[in-house]
Amino acid sequence: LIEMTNVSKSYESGSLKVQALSGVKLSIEANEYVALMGPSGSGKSTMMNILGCLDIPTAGRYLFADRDITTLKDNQLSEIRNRQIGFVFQSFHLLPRATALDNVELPLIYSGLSPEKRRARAMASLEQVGLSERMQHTPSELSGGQRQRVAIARALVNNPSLILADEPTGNLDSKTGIEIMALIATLHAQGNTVIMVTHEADIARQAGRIVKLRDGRIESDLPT
Amino acid sequence: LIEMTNVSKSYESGSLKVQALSGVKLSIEANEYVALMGPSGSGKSTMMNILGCLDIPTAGRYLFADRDITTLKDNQLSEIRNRQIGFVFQSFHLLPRATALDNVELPLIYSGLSPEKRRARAMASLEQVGLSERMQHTPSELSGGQRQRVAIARALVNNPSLILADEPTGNLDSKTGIEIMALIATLHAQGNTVIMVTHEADIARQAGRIVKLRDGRIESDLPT
Ligand SMILES: Nc1ncnc2c1ncn2[C@@H]1O[C@H](COP(=O)(O)OP(=O)(O)OP(=O)(O)O)[C@@H](O)[C@H]1O
Ligand SMILES: Nc1ncnc2c1ncn2[C@@H]1O[C@H](COP(=O)(O)OP(=O)(O)OP(=O)(O)O)[C@@H](O)[C@H]1O
Ligand SMILES: [Mg+2]
Ligand SMILES: [Mg+2]
Repeated sequence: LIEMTNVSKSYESGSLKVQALSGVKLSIEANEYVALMGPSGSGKSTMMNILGCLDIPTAGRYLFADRDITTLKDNQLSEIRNRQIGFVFQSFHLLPRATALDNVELPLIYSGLSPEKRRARAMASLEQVGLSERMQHTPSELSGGQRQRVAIARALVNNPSLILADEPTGNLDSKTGIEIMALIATLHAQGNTVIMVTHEADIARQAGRIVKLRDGRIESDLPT
Repeated sequence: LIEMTNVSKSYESGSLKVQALSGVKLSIEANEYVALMGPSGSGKSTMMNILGCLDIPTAGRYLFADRDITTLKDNQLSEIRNRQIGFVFQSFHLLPRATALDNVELPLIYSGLSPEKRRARAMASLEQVGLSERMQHTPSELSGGQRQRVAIARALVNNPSLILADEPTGNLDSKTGIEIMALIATLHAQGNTVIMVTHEADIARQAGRIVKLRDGRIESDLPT
């Protein structure tokens, strides 16, 4: 499903050049459950952005379902992102003036579903993460963990086959974190592919494989 | 140092009323190290905002250093916040268009220090959290954990006597998290007061006392 060959990503601001990723080689099959770990600043979110077709490598090649992402046009990329990928961002990226329900409904806008069906699907997704009572609140009226759960509900509302979760339980108490991990385990069991950034070893152990990054390079890639 | 008596906080949006805290009674001495735990949405950040003089209770009384916070004027509150309290927010609240260095220097603007001294203090604070290499980057050019560390450096730059940290290691890998906890332990050993929200039991155990919230009420308050 995923084939990264010699992928590099650098950022330049003025005379400063930051090498976020170098020479990354990574191959992931459909229905795998991969944990991505590594120190703060080691390139995990950068890698997730490339995997999720939100960003392109500075060098190297990325094939998603055998298609070279760097050759696709914007509308093709946004189709893949919207239909096939669910992304839980490390900093959530919720629309600040929209309610939780509106935020979760957003990915369904291009699905062709009727407004009633979209609303019902969004409500079901929010119920899965325990937020039915808070649907009409905007992000500033929600706790940190509640915002994280809205981001999770939004990522899952389109039934994506690839789930990219960047520290999805970072703001959750243990019990809620366990419920979210159980939800993700269920989605994986249904045949989907999960790639999760985490810095917690017991969360990483729930995956089938752990890829560790250090200074933009893959340091190890081993089954759990 | 801290005396909360029968503190309640509710939010009203339209016809919805959310009771974030009810009847909270809490007493904290100077130089204590208190961990605050509880489920997502239980009122931890709301309590931290009141403790940090950023918000006032809807009912009840809050004494900080024997002064009733609800009777103080805005400029008196902002003096206390600036001089005596260092707040690490759950969602960081960094200025998006300022560099890490500018963000950390901000609390020093009213300190009366010269520009050179402010810059030196801000640089020292960033070095303490391992970010000397990233001082000239703006938040969008930093990783999640790097932004969290800028927020920590900013909270500590004024040598506050009360440190309020809302999940300060949530976005950090284990090793960096340990370094930050060691830094906080040192500040506590120097005589300061620390109140930290965390959902991780091994982090909470480093405190002298654990206060647990549930549905806006204190469920338990025990020494570790
Ligand atoms: N401005 C607001 N308007 C309405 N409700 C609010 C507002 N701010 C917070 N709340 C509600 O108050 C409750 C407590 O929020 P708070 O942020 O204190 O929780 P928390 O314990 O910090 O949670 P988390 O662990 O998820 O960060 C939540 O149920 C939240 O939805
Ligand atoms: N737009 C940018 N310009 C310059 N440097 C950047 C930019 N975005 C990210 N970086 C740098 O690239 C490196 C990798 O960032 P990335 O966000 O991928 O790290 P991460 O592994 O997700 O870290 P964390 O665990 O702290 O979230 C960091 O050192 C960061 O400072
Ligand atoms: Mg990251
Ligand atoms: Mg909170």
